[in-house]
Amino acid sequence: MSRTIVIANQKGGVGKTTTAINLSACLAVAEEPTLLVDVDPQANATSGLGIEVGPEMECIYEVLTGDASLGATLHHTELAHLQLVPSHIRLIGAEVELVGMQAREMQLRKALERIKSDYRYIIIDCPPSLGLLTLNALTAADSAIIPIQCEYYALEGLGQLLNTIRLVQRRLNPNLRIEGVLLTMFDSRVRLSKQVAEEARSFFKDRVYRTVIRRNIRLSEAPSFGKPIILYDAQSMGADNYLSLAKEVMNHDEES
Amino acid sequence: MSRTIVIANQKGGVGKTTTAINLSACLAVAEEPTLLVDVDPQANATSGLGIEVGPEMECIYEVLTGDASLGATLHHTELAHLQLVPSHIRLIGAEVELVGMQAREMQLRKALERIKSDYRYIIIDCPPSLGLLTLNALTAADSAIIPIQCEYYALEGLGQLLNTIRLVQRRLNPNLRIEGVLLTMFDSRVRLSKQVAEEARSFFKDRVYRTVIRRNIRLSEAPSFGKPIILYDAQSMGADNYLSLAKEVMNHDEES
Ligand SMILES: Nc1ncnc2c1ncn2[C@@H]1O[C@H](COP(=O)(O)OP(=O)(O)OP(=O)(O)O)[C@@H](O)[C@H]1O
Ligand SMILES: Nc1ncnc2c1ncn2[C@@H]1O[C@H](COP(=O)(O)OP(=O)(O)OP(=O)(O)O)[C@@H](O)[C@H]1O
Ligand SMILES: [Mg+2]
Ligand SMILES: [Mg+2]
Repeated sequence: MSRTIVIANQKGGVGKTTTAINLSACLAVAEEPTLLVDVDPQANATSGLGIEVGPEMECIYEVLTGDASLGATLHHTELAHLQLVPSHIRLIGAEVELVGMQAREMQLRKALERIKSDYRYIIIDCPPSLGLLTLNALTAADSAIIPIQCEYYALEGLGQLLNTIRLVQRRLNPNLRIEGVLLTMFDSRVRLSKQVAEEARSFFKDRVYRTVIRRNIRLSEAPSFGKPIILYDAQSMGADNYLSLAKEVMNHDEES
Repeated sequence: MSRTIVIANQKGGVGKTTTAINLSACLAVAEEPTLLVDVDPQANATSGLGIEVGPEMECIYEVLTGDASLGATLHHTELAHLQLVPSHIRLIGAEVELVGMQAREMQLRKALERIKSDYRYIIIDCPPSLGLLTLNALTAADSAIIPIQCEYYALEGLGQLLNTIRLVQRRLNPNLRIEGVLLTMFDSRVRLSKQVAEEARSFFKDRVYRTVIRRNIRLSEAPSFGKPIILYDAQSMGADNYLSLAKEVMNHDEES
């Protein structure tokens, strides 16, 4: 049984890509066949795994415009059970191309249908916006993880994200639910971090993961070596946090 | 002589709003009449100054759709020489409304014409995207400050931003130039911080400000009290950094 999880929050720089890369890697280390799909034109999940897509190679852009199957874009990574569907800056053009298409929000969902059964987990990284790319990801997903940075502005844009999720549930994907809210870049020395965490817990109640991702220098260094944290520095706090998140995500299956 | 400076970078969370608020506040403390214009639907510059706009009050949205003059939206702040044109989440609708209008990229520029002479500096905060709102800001500006976060992904999206600036220079605003590149969230304990700073300096040469904004907990706390850093904690490193940036921006005028 395959589960598709989207990492979504239109606020920039909150840890979507860091979560997508490291959650996928930790699931793969637990020998769960995992696919990471990069739907952000900035292609940070792609470069964060040390992969570069040239203009000739097919990527998620060709999948969404219907010019290639997902299978044709698959890349291996350093982890046996982790594969990647890469992105490229040309994906910026997809928002405009998709607008005129039939069932434009369904393109990713349709493409994933064919290969879904090969993976236990499919993780989708989104851009920092609520346009057609994120709508495609929300429509393709079974559930969403919402990273919330433990900083002042973090709670302000949430209303808009929840509205968009409700809209997608009503019109495009009735099964979509919120898998969990993940507190990121938590710094126990900062009073504000604790305040934001408390506010998020009182708003989202038990949907906030017990695992809190702490601010950790090694996490911000790992992508420059093209490696997930578990391969860059397995002893770090960052690796510890994402391993514990992967456990919570896997335990969630037993419960539901 | 009035100068309009836009703070732009489509990458999320790099310090655009923190720079817009604190640079404006430090210019105002130096008794230069300053206007801060919030063009981001998330309205972080508005809430970061402790201002809240209700659905009845006019804001930048009504200015861009032509339903109100800029003068009608002005708010006073705790600093005598700083005024704000606030934003509101309803600005999200402006991108769609503007698409069909004549000279849609010129709306902000036209609105600023009438009140420009009242201010020595006009600082514009942008959303993390390169859509019509940012295009309006780039078209209205004399120059752009590009904040670059000293982290791995920071240099990846720059090509796209520079392309957009060149496009605006060619077709909408030939006078637009890059005022400077500002290194933000620099952490001297992180090797990567130094690497990104070196790469930015070798690429942008003397357009990188000598002032580097260091990562500083007090900077991330200040907006939750609705105050710029100079009023929240004038002794902090963050206040020091932004005062020195304001000096560089003011000295720039003498040179050019
Ligand atoms: N727990 C953490 N500790 C330290 N740095 C972190 C942490 N999580 C993320 N970062 C760093 O913060 C920056 C933003 O994170 P990331 O790119 O994952 O956010 P994002 O939400 O994907 O951003 P965007 O909205 O641009 O896609 C990156 O430079 C990343 O390396
Ligand atoms: N020098 C700094 N030290 C510590 N925290 C900082 C610093 N600069 C910004 N921050 C914090 O980092 C987060 C992102 O900064 P900010 O909101 O200014 O970025 P932005 O580019 O405006 O984001 P967006 O793309 O969402 O508009 C905020 O929570 C802010 O308080
Ligand atoms: Mg990202
Ligand atoms: Mg901002």
